[in-house]
This record gives sequence, C-alpha cells and structure tokens, in this order.
Amino acid sequence: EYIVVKALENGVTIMGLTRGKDTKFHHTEKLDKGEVMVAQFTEHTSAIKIRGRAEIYTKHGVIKNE
Amino acid sequence: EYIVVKALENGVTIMGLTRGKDTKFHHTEKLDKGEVMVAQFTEHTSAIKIRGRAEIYTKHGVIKNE
Amino acid sequence: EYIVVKALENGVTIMGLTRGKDTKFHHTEKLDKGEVMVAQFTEHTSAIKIRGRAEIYTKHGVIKNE
Amino acid sequence: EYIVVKALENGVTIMGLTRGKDTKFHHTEKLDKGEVMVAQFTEHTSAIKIRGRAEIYTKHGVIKNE
Amino acid sequence: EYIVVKALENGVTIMGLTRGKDTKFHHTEKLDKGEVMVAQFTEHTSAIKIRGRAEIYTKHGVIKNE
Amino acid sequence: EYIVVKALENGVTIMGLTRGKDTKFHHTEKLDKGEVMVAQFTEHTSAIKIRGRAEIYTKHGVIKNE
Amino acid sequence: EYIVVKALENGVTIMGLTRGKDTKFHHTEKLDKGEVMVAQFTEHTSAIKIRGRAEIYTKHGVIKNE
Amino acid sequence: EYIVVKALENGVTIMGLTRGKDTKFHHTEKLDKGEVMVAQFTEHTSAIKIRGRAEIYTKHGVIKNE
Amino acid sequence: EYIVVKALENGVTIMGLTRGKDTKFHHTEKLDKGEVMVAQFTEHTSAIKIRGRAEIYTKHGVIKNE
Amino acid sequence: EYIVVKALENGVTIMGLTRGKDTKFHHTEKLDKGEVMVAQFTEHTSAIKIRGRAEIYTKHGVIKNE
Amino acid sequence: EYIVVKALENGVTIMGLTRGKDTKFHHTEKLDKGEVMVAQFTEHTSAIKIRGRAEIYTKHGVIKNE
Ligand SMILES: N[C@@H](Cc1c[nH]c2ccccc12)C(=O)O
Ligand SMILES: N[C@@H](Cc1c[nH]c2ccccc12)C(=O)O
Ligand SMILES: N[C@@H](Cc1c[nH]c2ccccc12)C(=O)O
Ligand SMILES: N[C@@H](Cc1c[nH]c2ccccc12)C(=O)O
Ligand SMILES: N[C@@H](Cc1c[nH]c2ccccc12)C(=O)O
Ligand SMILES: N[C@@H](Cc1c[nH]c2ccccc12)C(=O)O
Ligand SMILES: N[C@@H](Cc1c[nH]c2ccccc12)C(=O)O
Ligand SMILES: N[C@@H](Cc1c[nH]c2ccccc12)C(=O)O
Ligand SMILES: N[C@@H](Cc1c[nH]c2ccccc12)C(=O)O
Ligand SMILES: N[C@@H](Cc1c[nH]c2ccccc12)C(=O)O
Ligand SMILES: N[C@@H](Cc1c[nH]c2ccccc12)C(=O)O
Repeated sequence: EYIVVKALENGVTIMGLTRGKDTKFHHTEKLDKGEVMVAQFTEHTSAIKIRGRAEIYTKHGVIKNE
Repeated sequence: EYIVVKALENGVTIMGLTRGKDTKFHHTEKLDKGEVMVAQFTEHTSAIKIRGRAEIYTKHGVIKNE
Repeated sequence: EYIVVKALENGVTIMGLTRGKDTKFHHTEKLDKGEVMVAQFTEHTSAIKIRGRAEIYTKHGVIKNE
Repeated sequence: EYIVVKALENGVTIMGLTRGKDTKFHHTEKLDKGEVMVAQFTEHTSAIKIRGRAEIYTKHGVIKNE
Repeated sequence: EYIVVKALENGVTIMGLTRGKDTKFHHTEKLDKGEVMVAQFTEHTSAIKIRGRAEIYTKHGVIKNE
Repeated sequence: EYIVVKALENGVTIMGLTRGKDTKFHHTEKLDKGEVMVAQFTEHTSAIKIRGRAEIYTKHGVIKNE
Repeated sequence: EYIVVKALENGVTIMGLTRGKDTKFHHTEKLDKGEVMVAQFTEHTSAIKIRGRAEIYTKHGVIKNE
Repeated sequence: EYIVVKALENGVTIMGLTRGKDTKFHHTEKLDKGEVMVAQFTEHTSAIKIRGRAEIYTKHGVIKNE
Repeated sequence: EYIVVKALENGVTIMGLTRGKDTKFHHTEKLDKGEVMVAQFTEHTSAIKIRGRAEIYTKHGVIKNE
Repeated sequence: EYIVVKALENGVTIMGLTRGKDTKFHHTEKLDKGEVMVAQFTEHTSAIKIRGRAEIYTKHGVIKNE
Repeated sequence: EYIVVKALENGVTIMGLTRGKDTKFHHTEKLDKGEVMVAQFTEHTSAIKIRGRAEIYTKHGVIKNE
C-alpha cells in the first residue's frame, strides 16, 4: 500500500508516524511545488500526516487539501 | 487497510482505540483545517473515532461528518 | 474488515460482542451527533450492535437505522 | 465474512447455530425496531437464523423477510 | 462460502449433507414462512439440500424453487 | 467451489465421481421437482454428473439441460 | 478450476489425460444427450479432451463444438 | 491456468514443451475437426505450441490461427 | 503468467532469456505463419524477446509488431 | 508494486528513500527527456521522490508534475 | 509482474537495475525496430530503464516515449 503526494506549493510536509504503542513523528519530508513523493506504509510507518497545499492520491480517491 | 481524514475545520481529533480485551484511547491526533491524516489499522489500533468537521475516506465511501 | 458508523443524533451506542463460546458485551462506545467511529472485527469482537439514529457503512451497502 | 441485520419491528431474533457435528442454538440476540446487528461467521457460528421483520444484507444481496 | 435461504411457506427444510466418503443427512433445519437461514459450507457440511418454496441466494444468482 | 442444481422434474440425479486414480460414482442424490441441491467439490468429489431436466448454476453461467 | 460439458447428442465423450511426464487417457466418461458433467482439474487430470457435439463452459467462455 | 483449443480442421496438433533448462516436446495431441482440448500448464508443461486451423481460448482473449 | 504469440509470417522467433545474474538466450522457438505459442514465465525464463511479424497477447493488451 | 516515470524534460531525478528507522536517499537516477524508468518498492526502497517535469503512472492514476 | 516494450526505432535499450543496497545496470538489451521484449521484475531486477522511441505496456497503462 502506498499513497502519492504532489506538492502544489513550496513547503508541503509529509510526516511519518511511528508504528507501535507510541505515536511520534519519525521523519518529515519537505516538498517544493511540483515535487512528488510516493510513500508506502511500512514496518516503521503506520500513519502519515500531510500539511500544506497538495494533491493526495489514495486508494479511496484523490484528496485536495488547502 | 487505511482510512483518510481531511480536516474541514481546526481542532478535528482522530483517536486510536486499543486492540484487545480493553478498549481505551492510546493516541489522539489533532488536525488543523486542511491537514490530512492517512491512518492504518494496526496491531495496536483496531478502532478509530473522529470528532469535528471532516471528510473521511474509507473503502465503503466518503463520509462527511458535521 | 471494518464498518463505519456516523451518529445522526446524540447517544448512539456501538456495542462490541465477544468472540467465542459466550456472547457478551465487552465494550460500549457512545457517539454524539456527527461523530464517526470506524471499527474492525477483531480477535475479541465478532459481532457489533448499533442503537440510535446512525448511518452504517458496510461492504454490503449503507444502512440507515432509525 | 459478516452479514448485517436491521430490525424493522421489535422482537427480531438472530440465532447463532453451532459449528461442528451438532447443530444447536448457542446464542439468541433480540433486536428492537431500528437496531442493527453486524455478525460474523466464526469458529463457533457456522449458520445464522433470523426471525421477524428485518432487512438482511449479505454478499448475495439484500433480503427482506416478512 | 455461505448461501441464504428465505422460506416462502411454512415447512421449508434445509438439510446438511456430511462431508467425506459417506453422504448422509446430519442436520435438518425447518423454516417457517418469512424466516431466513444463512448457512456456511463447513468441515461437516459439503452439500445442502432444500425442499419447499424458498428463495435461495448463492454466488451464482438467486434461485427460486417451487 | 460449489454448483447449484434445481430439479425441473422428478427423478433428477446428481452423481458424485471419486477424486483420485479411479473414477467411480460414490453417491447419487435424487431430487424431486422443485428441490435444490448445492454441492461442493471436495476431497472425495472431483466431478459431478447430472441427469434429467434441471437448471445448473455454475461460475461459468446457468446451464439448462433437457 | 472446473469446466462444464453439456452433451447435445448421445455418445459425447470426456477424456481425462494424466498429469505428469506421460500423457495417457485415465478415464473416459460417456454422456447421453442432455446430460451434464462438471469436471475439475485434479492431481491426476491436467488435460481434458471432448469429442462429439457439446457445449463446453470454461472461464474463457462457452465453446460449442460440432 | 488452462487454455482451450477447438480444432477447426483435422490434424490440428497441440505440443507440450518441457519445463526446465531444456525445451523439448514431451507430448503431441492430435485433434480432429470439432474436437476440443482443455490443457493446463503443469509441472512438466511450461509452453504449448499449436499448429493447424483452430480457435484458442486464453485469458488474453480468443485467438484464431490459420 | 503466460503470453500468447501468433506468427503472422514464417520465421517468427521467440527467445527465452535466462533468469538470474546473467541474461542469455536459453531457447529459441521458430514459428511458421499461423502457428501459435503460449509461453509461461518460469524458473528459467524471466524475459522473452520476439522478432518478426506477430500478434502478442499479454495482460496489458495485444501488441502487434512489424 | 511499481510506478512508472516518464521524463518530460532533461534532468528529472528519481530518488529512492531507505526503508527502516532512518529515511535517507540511497540512490538517485537521472532521466533525460523521453526516458522512462519503471521502479519497484523493495526491501531497500519504501518511498520514492521525483523532481522535474514528468508523468508518473501509479495505481492511483497518472500524475503530471511541473 | 512484467512489462512489455515494443521498439519503434532501432537501438532502443532496456536496462535492468540491480535489486539491493546498490543500484547498477546488470544487463542492457538492444531492440531493433519492431522487436518486442517482455520482461519481469525478478530477484535481480527491481527497476528497468528504457531509452529510445518505444511503446511501454504496463499495468498502469501504455506509455509512449519519444
Ligand atoms: N502508533 C499507532 C499509529 C496509528 C496508526 N493508526 C492510528 C489511528 C489513530 C491513532 C494512531 C494511529 C499504531 O501503530 O497503531
Ligand atoms: N478492543 C476492541 C476494540 C474494538 C474493535 N472493534 C470494536 C467494535 C465495537 C466495540 C469495540 C471494538 C477490540 O480489539 O476488539
Ligand atoms: N460469540 C459469538 C458471537 C457471534 C458472532 N456471530 C454471531 C451470530 C449469531 C449469534 C452470535 C454471534 C461467536 O464468536 O461466534
Ligand atoms: N453444525 C453445522 C451447522 C451448519 C452449517 N451449514 C449447514 C447447512 C445445513 C445444515 C447445518 C449446517 C456445521 O458446522 O456444519
Ligand atoms: N460426502 C460428499 C458429499 C458431496 C459433496 N459434493 C457432492 C456432489 C455429488 C454427490 C455428493 C457430494 C463429499 O464430501 O464429497
Ligand atoms: N478421478 C478423476 C475424476 C475426474 C476429475 N476430472 C476429470 C476429467 C475427466 C475425466 C475424469 C475426471 C480425478 O480426480 O482426476
Ligand atoms: N502429462 C501432461 C499433460 C498436459 C497438460 N497440459 C498439456 C499441454 C500439452 C500437452 C500435454 C499436456 C502434463 O501434466 O503436463
Ligand atoms: N523450458 C522452458 C520453456 C519455456 C517457457 N517459456 C518460454 C519462453 C521462451 C522460450 C522457452 C520457454 C522453461 O521452462 O522456461
Ligand atoms: N536475468 C535477468 C533477466 C531480466 C528480467 N527482467 C529484465 C529487465 C531488464 C534486463 C534484464 C532482465 C533477471 O532474471 O533479472
Ligand atoms: N524509512 C521510512 C520511509 C518512509 C516510508 N513511508 C514514509 C512516509 C512518511 C515518512 C517516511 C516514510 C520507512 O520505511 O517507514
Ligand atoms: N537497488 C534498488 C533499485 C530501486 C528499486 N526501486 C527504486 C526506486 C528509486 C531508486 C532506486 C530503486 C532497490 O532494489 O531498492
């Protein structure tokens, strides 16, 4: 399973939240406008948080956030 | 399996409920308007509760709560 | 497998029934109007009962109870 | 695998039949009008019998019994 | 795998045939008009015979017997 | 995998052929008009032969034999 | 995996070919007009040959041979 | 996985090619006009060659060779 | 997984490339016009090269090469 | 699972991010205009970042970045 | 999983990139106009790069590169 995030502005952040009892940010990836990140769920990442204007492609459809 | 939550207002909360005999909140994530969280079901999370105005994308369709 | 319940009024209850020889309620979650709960079937939950006005999203369609 | 039963009147009963050589009722759940039960097939339940006016949602379609 | 039988008259019978070298009836369930039975194939049941007026919902379609 | 046979006349026969090196009839089930049999392939049954007027529901479609 | 053969004339033959290094006929089943045979691929049968006028239902469609 | 070959003329040949380092013909089956062969890929057969006028039914569609 | 190649001219060649660290041709099959080859990917074949005028049926569609 | 990237200009970069606790770039592949890269998620790659004008083909659709 | 490459000009190259910590070219296959290569992802190949005018058939659609 993976999601795709396309940044529509500079400074979009994609944060990976840890899998397990605790929920913390283990990595934050910054995207500039037009950059695309394709990210899987993994042994270490069980939730992903996205800030900033972006298009988020998932199996449940495309989400455009403001 | 994952769901996607897009906050339509500030202060939307996503609560993870523990898997197992007991059902408690193990983590609460706060989203500001426009932020998006993609969250899996995991070894520690077998139910998720969402409060506040948001769009919730699931395999059974998109749910808009008030 | 999970179902999604969106409360259409205050006081909607979602009850988890135990898996195994006995069938008892092991947890009751109360939802206020507009709150949404996404709940899996698990090692401890093999049936779910819902009371109150709600929309219930399942793989067999959306059920609106009164 | 699960089915969904929505009671259209008070006193709808959902009976779980035992898995194995013998076939007996191990649990009867009573639903009042408007209540919904989502029930899996399990290690202990290999057949389910429903009495009373209800809508039964299954992978083969929605059955309305009288 | 399961099938769904809705009785259209009283006295509809659902017979489970044994899995294995021998083929015998191990259980007969009687349904009254309007009652519904959802029955799986199991370790003990590899064939099911239905007598009487009923609607039978299977993965190959709905069969109405007279 | 299962097939469904609905008898359109009395005396329809469903024969189970043995799995393995030899191919023999291990069981013959007689159906009267209107009776329905739902039969799986099993450890002992790798072919099924049907005689008489019937509707046979399979994953490849519905076959009406004369 | 199974195929379905419906005989359109008397004397239709269905031959099972052996699985393994050698390819021989291990069983021939004769069908009279209107009879139907549903046959799986098995540990002993990795090819099936059909002679005579019949309808053959497979996952790739229905084949009518002359 | 299996393919279906229906001979449109006499003398259609279906050749099984060996699985493994070497690629040789291990069996040739001759079909007369109207005969049908349903053949699996197996531990010994990893390629199949067809000569003569025939209809070949595969998961990628129906191929008519001249 | 298999592909199907139908030769549209004489001398069409289908080459199997070895699986593993090295990539060499381990077998070349020549097809005359109208002949059809159905070939799997195997323990020894992880790529296939086709020369000459042919129709190539794959899960991604039908490719006609010149 | 794989994605496909087609470069629409020179100097498009595809970066593989490491799987595991740490998230670093382990490889950067440069594409010139018209070149195509098909890349899997692997034991070492759990996220992929793309810079520059390209078409990105994924299971969630085609993304054109600027 | 495999992709299909059809060369639209001479000198199209298909490069296999190694699976593992390092990413190097382990094999380059040259195609002349009209030749077709069907290539799997394997234990040794986790990414594929294509240069030159070609049609690339993948599960995400057909990509025509310049
Ligand atoms: N650490 C949590 C992260 C998480 C996943 N899904 C969630 C839903 C709600 C809250 C937290 C989470 C877990 O692995 O379970
Ligand atoms: N602790 C419970 C949480 C839960 C999951 N699904 C539910 C449905 C209803 C009530 C509680 C739950 C469990 O793992 O089973
Ligand atoms: N304890 C029961 C709960 C149950 C599941 N499905 C049911 C259907 C009917 C009655 C009870 C049930 C079981 O695990 O099997
Ligand atoms: N005890 C039976 C219950 C049952 C399941 N499917 C049936 C169909 C017919 C009659 C009984 C049954 C069994 O596990 O097999
Ligand atoms: N005892 C038989 C019952 C059966 C299943 N499918 C059948 C088809 C025909 C006749 C008998 C059967 C078996 O397990 O195999
Ligand atoms: N005994 C045979 C029965 C059979 C299955 N499919 C067949 C097709 C043709 C002839 C016989 C058969 C077997 O298990 O393989
Ligand atoms: N004995 C052969 C039978 C066979 C299956 N598919 C074939 C295709 C062609 C020729 C023979 C066969 C085998 O198991 O492999
Ligand atoms: N012996 C070869 C046969 C084969 C399968 N697919 C092929 C494609 C091309 C050439 C030969 C083959 C193998 O098992 O791999
Ligand atoms: N020997 C190579 C063959 C191969 C498969 N797919 C490829 C793609 C490109 C180049 C070579 C290949 C391998 O098994 O991996
Ligand atoms: N090292 C991380 C890389 C990663 C995958 N998906 C992510 C989503 C967000 C941030 C980082 C990641 C991991 O394997 O989990
Ligand atoms: N050696 C790398 C090759 C690779 C696969 N997918 C990638 C994406 C980006 C960069 C490199 C790669 C690996 O197996 O993971």
